[in-house]
Amino acid sequence: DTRVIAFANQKGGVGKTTTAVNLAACLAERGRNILLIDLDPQANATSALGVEKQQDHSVYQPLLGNGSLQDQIIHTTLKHLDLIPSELDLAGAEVDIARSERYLHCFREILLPLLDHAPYDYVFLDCPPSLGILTCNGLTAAHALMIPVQCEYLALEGLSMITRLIRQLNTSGANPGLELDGIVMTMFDTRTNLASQVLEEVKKHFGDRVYETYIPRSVRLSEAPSYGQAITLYDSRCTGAQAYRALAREFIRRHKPD
Amino acid sequence: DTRVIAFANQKGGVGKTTTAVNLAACLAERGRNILLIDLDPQANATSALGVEKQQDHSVYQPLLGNGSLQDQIIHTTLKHLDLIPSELDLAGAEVDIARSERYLHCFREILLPLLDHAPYDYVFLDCPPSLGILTCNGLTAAHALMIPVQCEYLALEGLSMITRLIRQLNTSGANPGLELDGIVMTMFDTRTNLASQVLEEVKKHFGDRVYETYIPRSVRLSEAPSYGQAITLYDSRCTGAQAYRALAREFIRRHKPD
Ligand SMILES: Nc1ncnc2c1ncn2[C@@H]1O[C@H](COP(=O)(O)OP(=O)(O)OP(=O)(O)O)[C@@H](O)[C@H]1O
Ligand SMILES: Nc1ncnc2c1ncn2[C@@H]1O[C@H](COP(=O)(O)OP(=O)(O)OP(=O)(O)O)[C@@H](O)[C@H]1O
Ligand SMILES: [Mg+2]
Ligand SMILES: [Mg+2]
Repeated sequence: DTRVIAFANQKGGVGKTTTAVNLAACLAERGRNILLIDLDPQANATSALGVEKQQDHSVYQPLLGNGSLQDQIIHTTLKHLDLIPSELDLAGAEVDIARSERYLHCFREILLPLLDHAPYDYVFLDCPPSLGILTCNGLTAAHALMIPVQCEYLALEGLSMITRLIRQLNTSGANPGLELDGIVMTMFDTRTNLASQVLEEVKKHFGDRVYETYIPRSVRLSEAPSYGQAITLYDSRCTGAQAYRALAREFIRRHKPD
Repeated sequence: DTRVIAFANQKGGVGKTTTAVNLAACLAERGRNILLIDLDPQANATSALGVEKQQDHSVYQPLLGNGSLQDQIIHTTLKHLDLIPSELDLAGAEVDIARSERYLHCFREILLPLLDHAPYDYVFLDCPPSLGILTCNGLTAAHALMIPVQCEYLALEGLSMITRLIRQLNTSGANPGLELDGIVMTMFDTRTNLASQVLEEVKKHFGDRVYETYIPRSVRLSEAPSYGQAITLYDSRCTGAQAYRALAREFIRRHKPD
């Protein structure tokens, strides 16, 4: 069974794309089959994997009922990692689908046929920094949500907004089964007290749902997208690559069938 | 005449709030009268100034036609700096106003009466990380736009989206007079090549619309919001405070009537 994981947090710049791309790359390296779907009109996941944005190559047309999602799948340079890219027009989707009756379910309805034939262990959804219609569509289609949290004070404040939304999607029936997969602490700067204070605070509220592996701040991680490469290709031995490999190991441990 | 400046960039975490809050604080320190309006449901500008979020204290009710924007103004601990805070319910505004005919103009229509009586030199608008209805309302009401850009590769890619939007608002007649006030480079890490490469690239495209003053990465700037203080109060002598004071001086020079 394919498991669908959304990477979402309305706070901007917390490492959603960096985590979705590099965790996917590290799982692919271990032979897991991954499909990454870029739901952000900014198309950062698309460019971070070295793929050019192209008109009509995204979830946009299938969301409007034109063609299937499977047709949008492309292979990346990494074995076992496929991508559905994003495009600029996707920004218009929010207004286009807002008017339809089942506007929260549009994405899930096009994803289900893909999952029926899919050879994937995991489908990752990279969401934009908002709790708007695109993110809500992703959360309605997902089995679980991973929340990257930057080790900064302002990132702490927004956590209650996204966890509130999970409860709303559960109770409203839009996605009763949606659960919190976990919280990943990112851009941890070992030199500052602030980072450890934020980490403590998050652990206090979320306990063991906080992944033990945290991602340190590492300039190699922010350089890799400019070469269109996941960290495992760009600089396989750097601290960023090691951290995402450790995260992949912990992810597999947490997802083992009991 | 009061000038309205929006701080917007759909890329998340680039320093919109940090720049709006601290530039406002540095201009207030020089005796300019500033009103900061928090248009982001995350309410980061509100908490960065030490103000509690409260239900019905934001632009939300006035946007729906209940009460005036002037009634929402509160004083901050800083002389010459007033705030209209944000609240969680503001997230619902996008859906509420999307259905109205003139959905792009709702905010401008409630701002105009405020500007008629306002004692402010500048009104700053802190926008959320998206080009959705709240940001577009801010841009429709603004005279000019300041775009904070993080010195990172992924932040570079999104610049064309926001500049395209300015042109669309100009040509569609929504806001023919909207101009680019300038681009402010933030979180400049002097230790990496990446930052200088991004700076060069932005200067190549935008020339002298890039502010000469850039803001260095400084942990004091990310600590200040956890104390609810602008940098001028939290640590007046640190590099972050000096950088925003230099930015305030350059801002005043650029805005001098010819
Ligand atoms: N561990 C890290 N160390 C250093 N830089 C990082 C790290 N993780 C991410 N970055 C950089 O920080 C910036 C923000 O990360 P990213 O774009 O992944 O966040 P995001 O949450 O996806 O942003 P958005 O809200 O715009 O979608 C990027 O420039 C990225 O390269
Ligand atoms: N020059 C700087 N040096 C160090 N940290 C900074 C600097 N500027 C901002 N920060 C920190 O980086 C994070 C992102 O900044 P900020 O929240 O201002 O960006 P934003 O663009 O308003 O984010 P959002 O897209 O979520 O609205 C915050 O935690 C902030 O404290
Ligand atoms: Mg992203
Ligand atoms: Mg902000």
